[in-house]
Parts: sequence; C-alpha cells; structure tokens
Amino acid sequence: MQVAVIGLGRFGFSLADILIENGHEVLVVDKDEKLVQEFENKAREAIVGDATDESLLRSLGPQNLDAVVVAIGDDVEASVLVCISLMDIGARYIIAKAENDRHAKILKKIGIHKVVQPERDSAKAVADHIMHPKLFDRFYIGEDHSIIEIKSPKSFWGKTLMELDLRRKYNVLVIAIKRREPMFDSSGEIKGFKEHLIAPPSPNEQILEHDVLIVLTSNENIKEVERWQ
Amino acid sequence: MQVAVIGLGRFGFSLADILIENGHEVLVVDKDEKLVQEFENKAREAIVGDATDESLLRSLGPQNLDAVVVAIGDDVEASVLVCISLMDIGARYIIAKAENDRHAKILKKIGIHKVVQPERDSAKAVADHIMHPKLFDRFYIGEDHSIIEIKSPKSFWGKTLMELDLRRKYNVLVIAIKRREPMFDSSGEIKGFKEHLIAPPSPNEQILEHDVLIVLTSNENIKEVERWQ
Ligand SMILES: Nc1ncnc2c1ncn2[C@@H]1O[C@H](COP(=O)(O)OP(=O)(O)OP(=O)(O)O)[C@@H](O)[C@H]1O
Ligand SMILES: Nc1ncnc2c1ncn2[C@@H]1O[C@H](COP(=O)(O)OP(=O)(O)OP(=O)(O)O)[C@@H](O)[C@H]1O
Repeated sequence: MQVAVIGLGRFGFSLADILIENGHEVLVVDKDEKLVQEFENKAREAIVGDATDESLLRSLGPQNLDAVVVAIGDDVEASVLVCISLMDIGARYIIAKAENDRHAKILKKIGIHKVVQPERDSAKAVADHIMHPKLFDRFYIGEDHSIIEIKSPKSFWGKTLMELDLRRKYNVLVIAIKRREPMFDSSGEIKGFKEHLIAPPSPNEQILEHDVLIVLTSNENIKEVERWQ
Repeated sequence: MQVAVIGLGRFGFSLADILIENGHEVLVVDKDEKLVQEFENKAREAIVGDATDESLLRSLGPQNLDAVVVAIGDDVEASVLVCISLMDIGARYIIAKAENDRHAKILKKIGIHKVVQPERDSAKAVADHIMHPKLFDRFYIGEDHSIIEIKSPKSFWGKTLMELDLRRKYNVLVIAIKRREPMFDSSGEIKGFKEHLIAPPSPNEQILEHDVLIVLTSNENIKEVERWQ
C-alpha cells in the first residue's frame, strides 16, 4: 500500500510508524521540521511544508495513492482546506481526524470517506470499562449485539457447556474459551498466564477456574450476564 | 458508579459526558474555568484548580470512588504527580491517559491500574483499516486470533454454510451473519441497509448478496480470507 500521512501529531506519527513497520510505502508531511526528520530514513518521502499549499499536495500524487490521511487537529480550518484540495486533485480515499463533533460533521458533509475521533473512541471504551467492570473487553456487532470477554464465574467451574445450557437459559452464545494456565513464581503467587483459544468449544468442554469466556450476547442481556456469580 | 475525571481535554471531556449520560455520578477537575463551567449543572462536583495540589485531591475522597481518571496530556510531570498523590491517598482504581510510550511506561511502573493511549489505539485501528481494506472491522482475541467482519464474497452467494464448509477448507468459524436488506430511494439507488443478526447461523443458512460475515479466524489466516472472491 502507498499512503500519505499529513500531520505528525500523536495520531499521525503512530500511524505512519505502524504502516512503515508493516512494509507499506508512506509519504509524510508536516510544517514542523523536527517531526519530519524522524521519518527522513524510513518514509518514501518526508516533506516539510504547509499542507494547505495546493502545489505541495499535487506533488504527492494523491490520485495514485491507496489512501491519504489528514491528521491535523487544532487548526480545523487547515484540516478542512487540505481535505477539499485533496478531493479536487482526485485522491481516491481520504481518512481525516476530527477534533470534535462539529469538525466531524463538516468533514462528513464534504464527503470524506472515513472520519476518526481518537479521543472520543477511547473515551467510549474507557467508559464501557468503568460501567461494566466484569467485562475484560467488548466489541459492538451491529446495533443490538456485542461480543464480550468475561471471566468465568465460580458457579460455572467444573461444569460442561452442555450442563450449563447458556443458550436456552440466557440466550447467549459461547463462541470461544480463552483457556489460561497460571504460571507461578518461586513464592507460589500467580505471575501471569499462558493462553490458548478453544474455538469452537465442544458441548462437553468443562469450564475451568481461570477461563475467560468469549460470548455473543444482545446488549439488553449484558446486565444479566454481569450478574453471573 | 462514582467517578472523578481530572483534566477535561478532548478525552476527559468526552468521558465525563458519556458517564453522566449513562446516569453515573461524576466529579470533574480542571484548571481551565471555561471547561469546568460546562459541567456545573451536570456533574456532582465541578472544581477549578490545580490537580497537583494534594489537598484538592483529598477533598474529592478518591478512596470512596469506583474510579479516578487522570486525563492530563501535555504536562507529563503533572500527570505522574497526580497519579502518585492519588495512590498515596488510597484511590481504589486509577486509569491514566499517556501522551506517548515513555509516559505510559512510567505510569505502568508506578502501578497505575490501566493506562490508555487514545491516539495510538486509534492509529492501530486506522492502520488495520488501510492494510486490510476488505475488513469492515477487526477485534483481536488473545495473541493469535481475531474476529473480523467481512462482506460476503460473490462466490458464496446462494450457497449454504454446509455447502461452503469453511471450517474444513479455511479453518475459520462463521459466528454470525449480519443480514442487510437494502433500502432504495426513489431513483432505485441503495441509500442504506436494514440490519439484523443471525446468530448462530444454521448450517442450512444461505448466504445472500449484501450479507456481512462475522468470522473467527487465526491472524495467520487473514490474508487467505481476504483473497475470497
Ligand atoms: N497546515 C499544516 N501543514 C502541515 N502540517 C500541519 C499543518 N497544521 C498542523 N500541522 C501539523 O499537524 C500535526 C498535528 O496537529 P495538531 O497538533 O493540531 O493536532 P492534534 O490533534 O493535537 O494531534 P494529536 O492529537 O494526534 O497529537 C502537528 O505536528 C502540526 O505541526
Ligand atoms: N495540573 C493540572 N490541574 C488541573 N487540570 C490540568 C492540569 N494540567 C492540565 N490540566 C488540564 O487537563 C486538560 C488536558 O490536558 P492537555 O491538553 O495537556 O491534554 P491533551 O492530551 O492534549 O488532551 P486531549 O488529547 O484529551 O485533548 C486541559 O483541559 C488542562 O487544562
């Protein structure tokens, strides 16, 4: 893949790094010389300049790239101007970071393919973590369902999935079991776990103490699942 | 839940908002009066002040709260000082935002329960989206597996899961089907989809044109799944 990243703040910098680590060709642009220098030997091109300058954007050849990412935050006007110029030049796929909901609304309105709000997405994940302390992780599937990772409750230990009959009792589906075997240090304390995934679990699979269950459930049901003891 | 949010930048502000919307009690602190005023009528307490002031932190009663979130970015020293003070006072659960990997390392070392890096997490998700254009979404399960959302390839349309035999051929597990029924506008163009989830799909379930498959696969296998035509 060939990707241009415009703006090397925390988000843009990390993104360019990850793409380069995975062997993709990256062009970076920023008005801050120090940031651009970090990519001098890693990026295909590292350009110091003002991205609102249309001739600079044309020189990147956005119409030949797989994606262009506009990662300018504080200066909303610059972000929107750069996006409009890229669309005029014929960029195939534009991803832009938005500072807040108002900025996001403008970007979507002008037709940006994907708009991301890193802080808001992270705030939602942390809020979920606080509001649902028993869930190790949660992924939303469509409007009404989630896949959750939850520690196996004590009342499940030693029982098989067939005995527990969770689909009938709670209308949930155990997709996989993360079997975790505890590793002990010299004083007998658990210092970590060795994990392997059992997917799909057979109906005769017994649930063990340190197992984490990967469960598909409706969002309405989550409160019920959290009450498992 | 009772939660204190210290620092009302993009992340802290969104987090406090989401928690209040979900009916939880929130205390907010920031040195910027304008930001604190936004929460005057919504938060249980809205305090203007410097969070590195230990008497201010004590007045929040962190030992009685379910969680305290330290969302201070640019001033790494202030963030770390606030975290150390909260631990000394006896806060039960501390979540802190880190500016970069070095800041994250310090926070983990002093024993902060959860450290988040919003920009890095978002950069990883966007990099995945660019590197794997066919995947609508991807969730990592343990070290070696992922659950992915992928549009059903043309060669699957009209066939049942039994006929396709994906477990044997590709070692993947179709957990659910997001059945999307197109909605047309007056000129016959698709303007959106009505979605419902089929979980678990029966072996005789036929795959339709607009279906999105929710698939559990090993990370090694993903390249193979992306080649489905
Ligand atoms: N017109 C411009 N041309 C080129 N680079 C720009 C322009 N405007 C801003 N930048 C660069 O974009 C980067 C990110 O911008 P900014 O700091 O405003 O965003 P941010 O939202 O705080 O970033 P993050 O949250 O990712 O750290 C900065 O490195 C800045 O130098
Ligand atoms: N010592 C302090 N006491 C109270 N509030 C503080 C302190 N230091 C910083 N803040 C506040 O924390 C908030 C976030 O800080 P900052 O802007 O440094 O982080 P940020 O990483 O840019 O935030 P975000 O990425 O979430 O927008 C600001 O509103 C700032 O006023």
